[in-house]
Amino acid sequence: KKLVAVVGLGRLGSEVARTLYQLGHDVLAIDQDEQLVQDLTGEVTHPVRGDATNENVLRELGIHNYDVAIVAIGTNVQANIMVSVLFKTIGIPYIVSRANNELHANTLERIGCNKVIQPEAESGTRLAHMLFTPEAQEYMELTSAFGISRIRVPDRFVNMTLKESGFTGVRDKYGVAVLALKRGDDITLSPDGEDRLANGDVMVVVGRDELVGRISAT
Amino acid sequence: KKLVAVVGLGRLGSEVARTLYQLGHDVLAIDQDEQLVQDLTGEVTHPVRGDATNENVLRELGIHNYDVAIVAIGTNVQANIMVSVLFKTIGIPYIVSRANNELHANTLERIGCNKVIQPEAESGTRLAHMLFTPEAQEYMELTSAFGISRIRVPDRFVNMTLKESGFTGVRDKYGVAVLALKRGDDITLSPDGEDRLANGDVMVVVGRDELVGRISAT
Ligand SMILES: Nc1ncnc2c1ncn2[C@@H]1O[C@H](COP(=O)(O)OP(=O)(O)OP(=O)(O)O)[C@@H](O)[C@H]1O
Ligand SMILES: Nc1ncnc2c1ncn2[C@@H]1O[C@H](COP(=O)(O)OP(=O)(O)OP(=O)(O)O)[C@@H](O)[C@H]1O
Repeated sequence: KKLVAVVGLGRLGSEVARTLYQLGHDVLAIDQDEQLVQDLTGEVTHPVRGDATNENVLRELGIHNYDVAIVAIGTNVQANIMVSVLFKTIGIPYIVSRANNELHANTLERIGCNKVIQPEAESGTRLAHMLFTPEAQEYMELTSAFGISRIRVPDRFVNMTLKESGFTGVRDKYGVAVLALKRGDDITLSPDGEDRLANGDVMVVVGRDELVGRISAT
Repeated sequence: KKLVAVVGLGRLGSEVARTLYQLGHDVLAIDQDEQLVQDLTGEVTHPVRGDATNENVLRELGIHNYDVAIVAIGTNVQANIMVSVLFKTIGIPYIVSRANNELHANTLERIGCNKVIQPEAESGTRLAHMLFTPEAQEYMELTSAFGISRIRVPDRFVNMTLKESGFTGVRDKYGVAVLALKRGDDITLSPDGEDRLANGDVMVVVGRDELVGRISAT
């Protein structure tokens, strides 16, 4: 159980704050916007309205006791940088901040942020790579040509076994292997070749990009 | 080689447009903001300044010939929805749009968007899950409490076998299973319990979040 402070409760910050709270951590969520703070009532430990560029406000909230601070302010680059510097000054051991572009990211790293994320750029890259594999829901790169994809079972495989559908055994990296099969909340790891696919099933597959891409090709 | 139109060249749209162009596709990138359009000169096929809520503008640009259209307008929900509806009306075969929240996502799906993404929320969830697994490089959710993580081998496991390190067999979802082991560009799927870990190895593991989190705990 860790103490995490999240500043900026826009689309990114509210989701980080909520998820961390669900994972069991103590979450202090700060925003200048009263409505956004209200929206998180019951969904984080401590939703607080405040201006995070004000060092007194941060100290009164006990920020110096926190394990991790996340700066999720987006568009307002000046505020984003100021708050990051304040967290560094106050001495928070691990600081995550978001950046809008490479120069901004560079600046945050020089300030001493431990992790800098560019959420939209990461999503944009991911979307571009998954766009022409329509059933693809998620992609995790292993090498530039080989990755793990989470895909919805294509219609034409419904009611066929994994083997009949052309999937290879889990150790074969020259075909497309199914690492996991998800049916609702139920997960089977390294499913058997004789397992039969149902409509709505989600598969986690691994293989060379072109081969995985062909799964959805009709 | 596909024809892709991207509307909205903010942080998400500019990255999608650039990446698709690098992947070899024909990219039409539209924004009302002249500067953002200029910034993409040479980085996409056809950067154009225009108001995408104007059907004539879209038709003059030949949008009806496109394979895919991506609505990357964010904050302006009204414009985002209007452009999505226009693309549907014009008959683009595959439409991706972004949403700011669940209700917005629901609306876009009802309009007929083929794929709806919430980039910040996805990044937020991912960040929350990876925050306390410092070696975590990537996370793919399977259920809210169970996911696949790509992690750098923790120092204390170097030179130990997978079995000695406490990893379970690939079918056991009550422990943490290693789905793949990457050493440089070399990938072993479902590695053997007797395989020995080396410094710099990257593992793809699956298991309940708390158990995976403990891997990095010292
Ligand atoms: N000084 C500040 N103190 C506290 N909160 C702040 C401060 N400055 C900005 N914020 C908050 O940060 C939040 C996120 O910033 P903003 O909306 O500008 O970025 P965004 O990129 O649109 O965010 P997202 O993409 O996560 O929705 C806003 O809700 C805003 O009220
Ligand atoms: N009707 C329109 N026609 C063309 N472009 C538009 C239109 N409306 C908005 N845009 C553009 O969409 C882009 C992205 O929208 P906006 O900046 O509001 O969202 P955002 O959520 O901050 O984006 P991001 O997170 O990707 O940076 C802006 O550059 C804006 O000029």
